[in-house]
Amino acid sequence: MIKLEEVTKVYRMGMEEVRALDGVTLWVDEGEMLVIMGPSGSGKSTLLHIMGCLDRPTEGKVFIDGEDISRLNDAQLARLRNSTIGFVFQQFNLLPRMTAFGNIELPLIYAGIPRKERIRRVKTLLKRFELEDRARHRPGQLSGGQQQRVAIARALANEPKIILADEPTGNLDTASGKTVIENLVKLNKEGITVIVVTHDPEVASIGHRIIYLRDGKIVGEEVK
Amino acid sequence: MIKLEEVTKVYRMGMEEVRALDGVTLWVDEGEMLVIMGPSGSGKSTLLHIMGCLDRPTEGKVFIDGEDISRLNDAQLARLRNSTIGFVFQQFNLLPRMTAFGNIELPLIYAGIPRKERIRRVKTLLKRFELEDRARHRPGQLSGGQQQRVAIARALANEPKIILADEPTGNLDTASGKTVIENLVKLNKEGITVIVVTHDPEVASIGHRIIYLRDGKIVGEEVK
Ligand SMILES: Nc1ncnc2c1ncn2[C@@H]1O[C@H](COP(=O)(O)OP(=O)(O)OP(=O)(O)O)[C@@H](O)[C@H]1O
Ligand SMILES: Nc1ncnc2c1ncn2[C@@H]1O[C@H](COP(=O)(O)OP(=O)(O)OP(=O)(O)O)[C@@H](O)[C@H]1O
Ligand SMILES: [Mg+2]
Ligand SMILES: [Mg+2]
Repeated sequence: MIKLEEVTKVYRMGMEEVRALDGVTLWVDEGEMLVIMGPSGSGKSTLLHIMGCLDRPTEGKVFIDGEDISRLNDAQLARLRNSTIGFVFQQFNLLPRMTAFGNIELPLIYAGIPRKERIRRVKTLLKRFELEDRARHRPGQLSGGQQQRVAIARALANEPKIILADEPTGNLDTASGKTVIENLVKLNKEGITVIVVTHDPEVASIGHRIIYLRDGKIVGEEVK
Repeated sequence: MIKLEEVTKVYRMGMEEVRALDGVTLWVDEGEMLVIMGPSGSGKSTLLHIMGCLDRPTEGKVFIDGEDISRLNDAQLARLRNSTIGFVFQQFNLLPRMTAFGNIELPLIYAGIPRKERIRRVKTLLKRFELEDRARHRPGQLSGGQQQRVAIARALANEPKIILADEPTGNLDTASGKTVIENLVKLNKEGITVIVVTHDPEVASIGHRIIYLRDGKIVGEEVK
């Protein structure tokens, strides 16, 4: 489903160079539940962004569903992302001037889904993540955990084939965190590929496979 | 040290009313290590903001060091905050166009600390939270956990008498999280009042007292 070959990501700042990823080779099968762990700054978010086509590698190749994404221009990449990938950002990246409802609805508008179906899907997601009475609030009128749940709902709106979640329970209490994990497990059982970055061993325990990053490299792997 | 009497915070949105806090009475002694827990949306951040003089209650009274803060104008409140309180925000609230170094240095500039001493203190904090090689990075060039550590370092820069930390380990791996907790415990042993909001039972275990919020009310308390 997702194939990374010798992927490197280098940030240049003046004379300094940061190797956020350093020669990462990784295959993720369709329907797999992959967990990524590692110290702060080890490259997890960078890896997730590249897998999610939100960023291009400095070196190496990325294949999504067999397609070499370096052959796609930015517009084609955006279309692939919108139709195939649901991304939950570590810092949510919600649009501050839209409501919770509007933020979740946006990917459906881009996908050309008709209004009646959009409303049905958004309402279902608001209910699932206990956000019904916060639908009209904008991000600044939501708690940290409520914003995180809106970000998760938004990632699921287009019924993506691949879900990439960057520390999706970091701001959630145990109960809300369980709901998120149960949802990811359920989607994975329906055949959706799920990749989760986490620091939480509870969350990590749902993975078929756990890979460990350190200084931009994969340094270990555990298979259930 | 901090006294809240029947504190209520109501947000009005058109016809709707959200009671983020509902009649909270709470005393925090000098030198106490208080932990605040509760479900997502229960009012923890709101409570912390009011205790940290970043927000005023809709009803009720707030006393910091015996001083009724409703008698202070905004400029006086800002001065009290800067000299006495260190606040770690749930979403960091770093200035995006300043470096890690600059963000940590800012409260010291407001406090009128001379340049040589500012540089010494910032360097010490960068080292303590393993950010030395990220000093020149701006928030957008930092990982989530690195941003969180910059936010923590900034809160400690002015050697405050009260530290309020809103889910300070949410984006940190176990090792970095331990460092943060050890620092808070050490400061608390030196007499500093520390109040931490957390969902993590590991973090909660350092508290002298844990209070539980639900729907804007204190519903339980545990004393070690
Ligand atoms: N500006 C606002 N306008 C309207 N409602 C608000 C506003 N800010 C916060 N709220 C609501 O107040 C309630 C308490 O928010 P708060 O941020 O204190 O929760 P919290 O306990 O910190 O949650 P979390 O664990 O998710 O961070 C939430 O239900 C939130 O939707
Ligand atoms: N735009 C950038 N310019 C320079 N360095 C960057 C940039 N973005 C990220 N970095 C660096 O790349 C490294 C990897 O960052 P990344 O966000 O992938 O880490 P992470 O594993 O997700 O960390 P965390 O657990 O703290 O979220 C970090 O050391 C970070 O400072
Ligand atoms: Mg990250
Ligand atoms: Mg909060």
